Amino acid sequence: MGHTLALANQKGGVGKTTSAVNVSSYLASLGHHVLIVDLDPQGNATSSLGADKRALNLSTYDVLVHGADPREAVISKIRPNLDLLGANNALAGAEVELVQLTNREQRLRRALEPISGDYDVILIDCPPSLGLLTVNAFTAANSVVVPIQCEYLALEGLMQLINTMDLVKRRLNPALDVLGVVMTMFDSRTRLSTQVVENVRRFFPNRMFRTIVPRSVRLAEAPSHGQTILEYDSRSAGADAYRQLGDEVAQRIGLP
Amino acid sequence: MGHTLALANQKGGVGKTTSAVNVSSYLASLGHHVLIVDLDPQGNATSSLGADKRALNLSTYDVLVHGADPREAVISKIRPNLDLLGANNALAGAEVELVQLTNREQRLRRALEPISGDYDVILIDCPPSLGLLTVNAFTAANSVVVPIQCEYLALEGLMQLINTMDLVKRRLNPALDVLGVVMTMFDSRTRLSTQVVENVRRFFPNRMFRTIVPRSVRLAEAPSHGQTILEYDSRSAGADAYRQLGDEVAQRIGLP
Ligand SMILES: Nc1ncnc2c1ncn2[C@@H]1O[C@H](COP(=O)(O)OP(=O)(O)OP(=O)(O)O)[C@@H](O)[C@H]1O
Ligand SMILES: Nc1ncnc2c1ncn2[C@@H]1O[C@H](COP(=O)(O)OP(=O)(O)OP(=O)(O)O)[C@@H](O)[C@H]1O
Ligand SMILES: [Mg+2]
Ligand SMILES: [Mg+2]
Repeated sequence: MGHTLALANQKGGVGKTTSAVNVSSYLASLGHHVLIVDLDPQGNATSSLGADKRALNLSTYDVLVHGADPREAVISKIRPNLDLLGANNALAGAEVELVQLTNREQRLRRALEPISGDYDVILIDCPPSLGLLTVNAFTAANSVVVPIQCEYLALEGLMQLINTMDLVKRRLNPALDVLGVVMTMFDSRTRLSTQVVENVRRFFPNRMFRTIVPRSVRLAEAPSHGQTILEYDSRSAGADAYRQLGDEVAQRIGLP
Repeated sequence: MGHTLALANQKGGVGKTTSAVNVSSYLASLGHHVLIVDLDPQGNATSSLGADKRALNLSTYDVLVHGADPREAVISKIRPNLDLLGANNALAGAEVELVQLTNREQRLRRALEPISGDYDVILIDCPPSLGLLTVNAFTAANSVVVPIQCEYLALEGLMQLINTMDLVKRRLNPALDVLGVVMTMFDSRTRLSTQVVENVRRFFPNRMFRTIVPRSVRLAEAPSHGQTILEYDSRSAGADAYRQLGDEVAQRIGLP
């Protein structure tokens, strides 16, 4: 049975997609069988891997709301050992549609159950909110990786994120746990970055990954070429950081 | 009657809150009567102005979902000429609660109607999604300012944003219009920034504000002190940009 990870933080622009895409492609490059699920109506993970959102036959929306077979919806081998369940803007309407459905929080878990045995790891890229899509991810996941930008405003919502996770843990998914928090966009030239890292270390004493992802424009450029950082510039600081983070994630979830 | 502006973009972390806080405080410093409405459950606009989210008697949530009197909920004179309708995480549950209510898209417009005559400008800071909260903002607003980060992934969702605005314009608010798009976090050292600006200029030929907000760590530091950029570092490039943007906004909405 694979381990399912949700990349979540309701604060926008903190590196959820960048982390999901680069950790999943790195783990796949090591030979693990990986699925990345794009659960964001923006479909950034889908296009960061070079897939055309408009050309998706079936997408996360169909699987979630209409119970489409995930095996049919998944784009297999978007990279060696990496499959993608892509998203397009049909997903934007999902939250309102899900509210009316029974077991609305468990739709994703039920949808992934039949295929989770095919993968060593499943990573879910969440939208910047704590609505029903993210609650579905928390219900389907074994654990959560929280990317936190090294900026003050990114600290604000952490309590809310933890409270939502606790709620899901108590009511829907007792196994849910924070696998770790990863500091992103660290800029060594500013005091602000270091102050935020210290703050988070106090908030999550035993959960911070050792890897700190530096701010690096190469990471922001890679998606415009539909490439991962390992493909776009494998010698960059960003590539090094995501290899290291991938190793830490693999170790914490017990990948061989 | 005041002009109501929504700061919106479902892409996260593009500078919606930073723009709402600094434009509103600049216009207030010119002597205009301004209200800033925090419509994001993260409450970043509320804390960026130094207000304590936990100490709010009434908040945007109460006004929106329980029809509380906005005059009682507003924190008046958080700065000279600037009032704040603050948000806290009670707002996180609003989207699910709003779905069941009649006229769910018009709750904010109805709530602001009795007080809009007290202000020259009302700015609404939206969360990073196109759900019911942002639809409420589009229904209540005369026009929308779209902050766009100078990064590739920020281009992806623009069509979706325009489609959602069109939908609201056709069904709920025929006056709705894009006041302008403002490019944010421009980094003159990278080609990426310039490429994105050129892309957006082609997408929105007549709508781009002349002001381009540079990436400046002072803008990221100011909220941790509960200060606007004008207070924190009024000689910084960020302060200059937001004064200039404020002037452009004032001119486009016809403020004297
Ligand atoms: N370490 C980094 N250095 C520089 N730029 C980065 C870094 N990580 C991500 N970016 C860029 O910053 C922006 C935000 O990152 P990303 O889209 O991954 O965040 P997100 O949390 O998924 O955003 P959203 O909340 O909209 O889903 C993107 O343009 C991305 O390319
Ligand atoms: N021009 C800038 N230069 C540097 N940092 C900036 C700039 N504008 C905003 N920031 C910082 O970038 C982060 C994102 O900005 P902000 O929170 O205003 O975006 P947002 O669109 O409101 O995010 P969300 O989608 O979460 O609501 C914040 O930490 C902010 O302080
Ligand atoms: Mg994302
Ligand atoms: Mg914001």
